[in-house]
Order: sequence, then structure tokens, then C-alpha cells
Amino acid sequence: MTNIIAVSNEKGGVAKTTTTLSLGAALVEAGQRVLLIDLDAQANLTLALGYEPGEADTTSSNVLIEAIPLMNAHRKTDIKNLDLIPSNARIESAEQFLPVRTGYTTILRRSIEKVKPLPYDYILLDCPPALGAITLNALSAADLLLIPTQAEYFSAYALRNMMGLIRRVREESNTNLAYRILVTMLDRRNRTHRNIHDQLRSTFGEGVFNTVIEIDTKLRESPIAGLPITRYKPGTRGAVQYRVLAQELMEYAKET
Amino acid sequence: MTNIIAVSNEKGGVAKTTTTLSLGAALVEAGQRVLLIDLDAQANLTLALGYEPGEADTTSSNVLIEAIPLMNAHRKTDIKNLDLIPSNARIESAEQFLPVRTGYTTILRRSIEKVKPLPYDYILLDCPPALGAITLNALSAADLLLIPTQAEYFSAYALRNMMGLIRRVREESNTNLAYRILVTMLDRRNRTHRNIHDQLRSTFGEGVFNTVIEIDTKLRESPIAGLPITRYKPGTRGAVQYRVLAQELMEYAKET
Ligand SMILES: Nc1ncnc2c1ncn2[C@@H]1O[C@H](COP(=O)(O)OP(=O)(O)OP(=O)(O)O)[C@@H](O)[C@H]1O
Ligand SMILES: Nc1ncnc2c1ncn2[C@@H]1O[C@H](COP(=O)(O)OP(=O)(O)OP(=O)(O)O)[C@@H](O)[C@H]1O
Ligand SMILES: [Mg+2]
Ligand SMILES: [Mg+2]
Repeated sequence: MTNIIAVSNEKGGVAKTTTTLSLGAALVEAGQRVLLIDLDAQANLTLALGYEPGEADTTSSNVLIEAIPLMNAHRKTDIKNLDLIPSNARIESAEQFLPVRTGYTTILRRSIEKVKPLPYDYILLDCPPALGAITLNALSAADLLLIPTQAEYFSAYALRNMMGLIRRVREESNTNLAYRILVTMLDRRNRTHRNIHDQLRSTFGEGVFNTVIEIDTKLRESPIAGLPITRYKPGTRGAVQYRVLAQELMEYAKET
Repeated sequence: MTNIIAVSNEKGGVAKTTTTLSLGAALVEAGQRVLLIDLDAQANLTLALGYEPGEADTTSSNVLIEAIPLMNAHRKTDIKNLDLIPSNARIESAEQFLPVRTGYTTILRRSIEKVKPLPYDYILLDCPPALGAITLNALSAADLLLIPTQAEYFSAYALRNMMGLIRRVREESNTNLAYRILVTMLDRRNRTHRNIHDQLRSTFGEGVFNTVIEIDTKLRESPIAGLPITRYKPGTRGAVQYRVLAQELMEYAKET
């Protein structure tokens, strides 16, 4: 049974890519087989693994727009059991071309379902900062929506639109879509961060992961080295916290 | 002569909205008449001025999609000489509907040109974190593209795509489009920030504003109060730095 997790938030800069990469690497360390799919035109996930996005010939946009088989676009990374489907700027055109097709929101899900057997325990989907056709494909394919959220006003406000979208996706294409909020980039010394963090927990209760990811500048450095944090600085706070998140997620996956 | 400034960066969370609002408010303090146009489906600029995005009846999406006259969508804010054209989630559909029309990239420019005389010294355009149809409209309408950039790897990398887009817009619809990079959210104590800041200045030289905006938590608080930083905490570092930026921009506008 493969767990498919969409990492999405319309708000920009909340650590979607950092979470997809770090969590994926931590799951691999815990013995899981993981596929990361970069669905963002910025291709930051592809870049953070040391690839030059412009050079990738088969990418996630080929899977979405030209329906090439999913596994034709995957590549092995330097990390055993961590595979990647890269992205490049061409996927931006999916926002324009996909919505005219009937059933366009389930293109990704159907391409994943065609792979039998699926050689992964987890598939993580890094989404762009928008709630368009690409993100809809991710939410329709996902078992769980992981919503990285900064403890700041604009980011907390973005949850309102996201809850509306979850309801719509559950009605139209994915009845069992669950969600969990992950508080990211937290500075415990900051009063605004503390206040909004408290508000998120009281508003969403169980809907917020217990694990919190705090500010750690090593997470800014690791993409420069083309390595996930678990390889770049294995003992740093960010690496430890993403490992704790991986444990919490595996517990969650067992229970559901 | 009205100066039209697009505030854009594909990278999310680099202070596009914070810059549009703070710079706009600082220009008004310096005696300028300013119109802010919210072009983002998140409507954070609308929210930060104390409006509820869902309640706005005529918005920027009416201007772009239904070609209603620009001034039908504007409203006065509590701050004299600072007007707003609000946004809401409906503008997201512009990414799908606009590109099928010929000349779709100049819809915004043409709607601004129809207003005679234009009662503003500056128009600031807050863009979504994407390089799609909405951002193309903003770049085609602008005299200057202001690119808020964090001194971090993904944000610096995003400049590569942006430079390509500037070349394309200059060839297709706006020969004189100029750009300036604004370094935002800088933490001078952080080594990665210092290194990447130095690299940006040596790579782009004159293309980077002298003014730098440093990290200031009061900038996180002011949207909660529905006020720009110049009204919320007039003496704080963020307010001072955005006033210095306003001066530098007015100097630039005089010379060009
Ligand atoms: N816990 C952390 N501590 C410090 N910096 C962080 C942390 N998490 C992420 N960052 C940095 O913050 C910036 C934003 O993170 P990231 O790019 O992963 O967010 P995103 O949500 O994927 O952005 P986008 O909306 O552009 O896709 C990056 O420069 C990243 O290196
Ligand atoms: N100089 C600063 N110091 C501290 N916090 C800041 C600063 N500038 C912006 N912020 C905060 O950082 C977050 C990101 O800023 P903002 O939302 O303006 O970026 P954006 O580029 O408009 O994001 P998006 O890509 O989602 O539109 C916000 O929570 C904002 O309050
Ligand atoms: Mg990202
Ligand atoms: Mg914004």
C-alpha cells in the first residue's frame, strides 16, 4: 500500500519544497522507498537534489500534458531508495492546457494507478504556490494533504481557501482526502509566531502535526550543496525535527 | 507622468505584498498620489489594508477578464492619496481564460491608458508567485519591474527565469521595461544571507537598489492591524528602510 502525500499551500515561501525533500530523505533513512514528484515550474526540488532543471528531458509536465507513463520520467538519485520525477518551466503551461480536458483533475492519479506494482512506500508531491490545475491534480491523487504553514498572518489566512478546496476535492474526485497542517520555520522567541501557533492548535486540534519545524539556517544551506538536510548536516535541529515528523507520519499511515 | 511599477518574483514569500504596501504608503507620506493594484488570488494586499477579499464586488479580475473600466474597480483607503483596486480568488481563472485571446498580455496596460488624465504619480502592481498570464500583464504595463529577492538560494535562482521573461516582454510588448532587484528580509548576522547578498551585488551591479530591507518582525504584525508599517510603527527599522527606498525610487523616476 503506497501512501501518496501532497505538499501544498497557496501561500508562497512556507517550506513546501524544503519539507518534501527533508521528509522524503528522513523516510528513506527509516527504511522506506520514496518517490518525490516535482510539480512546480520553479523546479526547486529538482535543483535542491543537484540537477539542472533545464537539462531534464522527461519531466512531470510530460506525465501531465502528454500522458507519458509515470515511470518513464523517474530517475534514481544519489540516495538509495529516493527517486525523483523532475520538473522544469514547461509545466507552467499545464495551468492553461489541462482545464479544457474532461476529467483533467485526475490525470496524475490515473498515471500513478497504472503502475503495477508501485515500487514505493511513499510518494511526495511538491506543489507550486497556487490552487490551479496542477495542485488540483495533486489533491485528487493524494491520501493525505500536508499543509506547511508559517505562524504568520498571511499564511494562516491561506488555510481558509485551502479548507474550501479540500471540501470541493472530496465532493468531486477524492472522498477520503485527509489533511494535516505542519507548522514550519517557527521562531519560538517571536511573539507573533507563538500567538499564531497557539491559535492554529486551538482552531485545528488534531489537524495539526505534533511535530514542529523550527527556524534552522542549515536548511537554507543544504540546497546549495545539492543535498537533503539529513545528508548535509545530519545532527542539526532541522534534520532531527524532520526525522521526528517522518516517525509521526509513519504512525499516522499505520492507523489509517 | 505616472510611473507604473510591477512588483513580481516567481519565488514565493519574498515580500512582494509587504513591499507593495510599505513602499506605497511611504510614497504617499512623501506627497505622491498612489494606486495599489492587487493582482494575486491570495488577495493579501487587500487583506493587509483591512478589507475582506470575499466581500469586494468589483476587483482586478473584473478589469482583466470583463474589461470593466479601471476606475470602476478602485476604492479610497483610510490613507489619503492611497487608493486600492482589490483582488479576490476569482482572478485565478484569468490564468486559464486570458491566454486564448489575441493580445491578452496588454489588457491591463490598455485599461490604464484609457484613463485620462491618470490621477496618480505611481501605480504599484502586486503580482502572484508565478510567471503566467497575470504577471505578463503586469510586466507589459510597467515602466519598472521591482523584484523583491531574499538572499537565499531558491530566490536568487528565480532571477534566471525572470531575466529570460524580461527579454521576452521587451521583444513582444514593452521595449523599455527596466528592472531593479530589492534585497528583502535580510538578516545581516546570517552567513548565507551575507554571501548571497554580495553575489547579487557583484552579478547585477546597478540592477540592485542601494536600499536593503532587513528582517523586522513589526512587518509581520502590521497586516494583522490592517495598517501599512508607516502607520502601524512609524519609527521601526522596516518603516525607515521603506521610506529610504521611496526616496531612491523617486530619484530613479526623475532621472529616467
Ligand atoms: N526551517 C527553516 N529554517 C530556515 N529556513 C528555511 C526553513 N525552511 C525553509 N527555509 C528556507 O525558506 C525559504 C522558503 O522555503 P521553500 O522554498 O522550501 O518554500 P516553498 O513553500 O517551497 O516556496 P514556494 O512557494 O516558492 O514554492 C527557502 O529559502 C528555504 O531554504
Ligand atoms: N522585512 C521583513 N521582516 C520580517 N518579516 C517580513 C518582512 N517582509 C515580509 N515579511 C513577512 O514574510 C512573509 C512573506 O512576505 P509576503 O507575504 O509579503 O511575501 P510575498 O512575496 O508577497 O508572498 P507570496 O509569494 O505568497 O505572494 C509575510 O508573513 C510577511 O509578513
Ligand atoms: Mg517550493
Ligand atoms: Mg504576496
